[in-house]
Amino acid sequence: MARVIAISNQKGGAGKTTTAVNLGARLAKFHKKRTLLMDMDPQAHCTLWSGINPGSFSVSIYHIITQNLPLKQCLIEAGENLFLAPADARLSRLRAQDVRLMKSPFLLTREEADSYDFTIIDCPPAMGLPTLFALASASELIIPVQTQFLALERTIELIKNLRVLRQKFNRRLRLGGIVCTMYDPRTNISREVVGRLQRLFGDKVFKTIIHRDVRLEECPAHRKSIFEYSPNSNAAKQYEEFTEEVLKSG
Amino acid sequence: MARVIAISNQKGGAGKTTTAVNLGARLAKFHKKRTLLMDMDPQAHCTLWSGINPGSFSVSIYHIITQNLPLKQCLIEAGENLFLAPADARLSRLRAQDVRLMKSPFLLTREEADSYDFTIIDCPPAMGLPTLFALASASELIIPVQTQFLALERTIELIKNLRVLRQKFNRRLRLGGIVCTMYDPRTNISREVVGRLQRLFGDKVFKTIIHRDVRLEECPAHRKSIFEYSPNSNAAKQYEEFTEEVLKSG
Ligand SMILES: Nc1ncnc2c1ncn2[C@@H]1O[C@H](COP(=O)(O)OP(=O)(O)OP(=O)(O)O)[C@@H](O)[C@H]1O
Ligand SMILES: Nc1ncnc2c1ncn2[C@@H]1O[C@H](COP(=O)(O)OP(=O)(O)OP(=O)(O)O)[C@@H](O)[C@H]1O
Ligand SMILES: [Mg+2]
Ligand SMILES: [Mg+2]
Repeated sequence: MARVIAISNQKGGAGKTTTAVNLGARLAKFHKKRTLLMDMDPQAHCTLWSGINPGSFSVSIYHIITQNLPLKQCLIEAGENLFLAPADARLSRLRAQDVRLMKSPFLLTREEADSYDFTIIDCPPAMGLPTLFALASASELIIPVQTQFLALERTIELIKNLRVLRQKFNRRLRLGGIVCTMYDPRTNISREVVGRLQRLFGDKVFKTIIHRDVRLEECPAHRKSIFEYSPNSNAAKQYEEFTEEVLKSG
Repeated sequence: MARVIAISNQKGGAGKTTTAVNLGARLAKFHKKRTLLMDMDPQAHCTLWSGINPGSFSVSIYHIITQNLPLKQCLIEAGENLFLAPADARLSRLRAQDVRLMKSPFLLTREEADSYDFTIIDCPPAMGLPTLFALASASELIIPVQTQFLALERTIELIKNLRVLRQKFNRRLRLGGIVCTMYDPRTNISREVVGRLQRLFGDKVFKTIIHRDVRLEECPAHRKSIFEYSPNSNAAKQYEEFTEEVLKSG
């Protein structure tokens, strides 16, 4: 049964792209799952991280949506078992009329989704059309939350509003979980934020907590996942454990 | 001469809100400038940081835009010489037809702007309507860039596209400058990013670099600016120097 997971949080800098890229890489390379990474962010950071220059391809997700093309026309092989549907800056220009022209409100058809074990959709930090497309197409939502005060307030509201999202966009969308990121055990604020999330959402909070690690800032510059860049780092172990949890929660 | 400064960067978590709130607080309290802080982010983090609960006011910027009300109907006094035009989540629902209904494409009229020494507009991490309103209304643009690889690529493009923004939205919009944030002198990546920005944009990069400091993560939880929360910290000194540079560049 194909799983389509949207990685979304309106808060900027929560670790969405870092989670999408590393989860995708681990599922594909280690767990040998056929994995599709869809980049719905006009910043195209997943695309950039995968080593693909935004100018080097002619068809992106923007064209699939606005010209009703089959998904495979934009796919790029990004590694063993890993395929990328690249983004470009035009995604920020999607308008409501583009949606009306689409054959179906989904980014990918049932058949397209079923030819992968996992589809991971990276979202921009906004509730605009790119994110709404992703939430309409996904069966699960994973929300990265950086363990900082500002990140908490709105995120709680987003999670509580999930019921409304489900009614308006997609009945089958379930909360896959909340993953705490950029955790710094030396600061009170990190511990307080994790505590509050666990009290509010219980086992919807992944047990694995991703700590702040400069290697996660460095690995995108080398176009590598954390596993290739620094396989023995804490960050690599944490994303390995997180991937195990995602596999078990299916 | 009234200065209207938009703080914007499509990249999430760049330090936009942190820069807007602390610049506003320093201009108002220390430099005794009459300052208006406009929160154009549907996350309403400036509003939250100022100690104002999103549910406690009935008129926000959303109403000013969609109902053509005068700006003063939403203003809240947020401290000595400091006024706040609060945001609410509905800002993410602004549509093109709301723009057509507005008397003028500006968030504030010339007279409204002239009754303040400084207007600081905090933007969301997206190029949607809230940000476009802010860029249309501002005379200057300050771009915070966190000194990390992913933050660099798109930001360079944004700065290079400023000419296009100026032609399409607002002829008088000039680049006030780029401020480097979350700098960690122990990492190569931080130094490399600063070096690249200085080579590309020269004196458009503010000399003051804001270093990573956990106190900047903590002060929003106490609804205080860095000057009230930890006046002798490096972060406070850096935002003081940054404010001096902004004053001199007018
Ligand atoms: N655990 C971590 N420790 C240290 N740095 C991290 C960690 N996770 C992500 N980063 C870095 O923090 C920055 C923000 O992460 P990322 O870009 O993944 O967030 P995002 O939510 O996708 O941002 P946006 O809202 O712009 O899409 C990046 O530079 C990334 O390299
Ligand atoms: N120099 C700094 N050192 C450490 N933490 C910082 C620094 N500047 C900002 N922060 C923290 O990093 C997070 C992101 O900052 P902030 O919210 O100001 O960015 P933003 O660009 O406004 O985010 P968004 O894209 O969601 O609007 C916040 O939790 C803030 O407290
Ligand atoms: Mg991202
Ligand atoms: Mg902000």
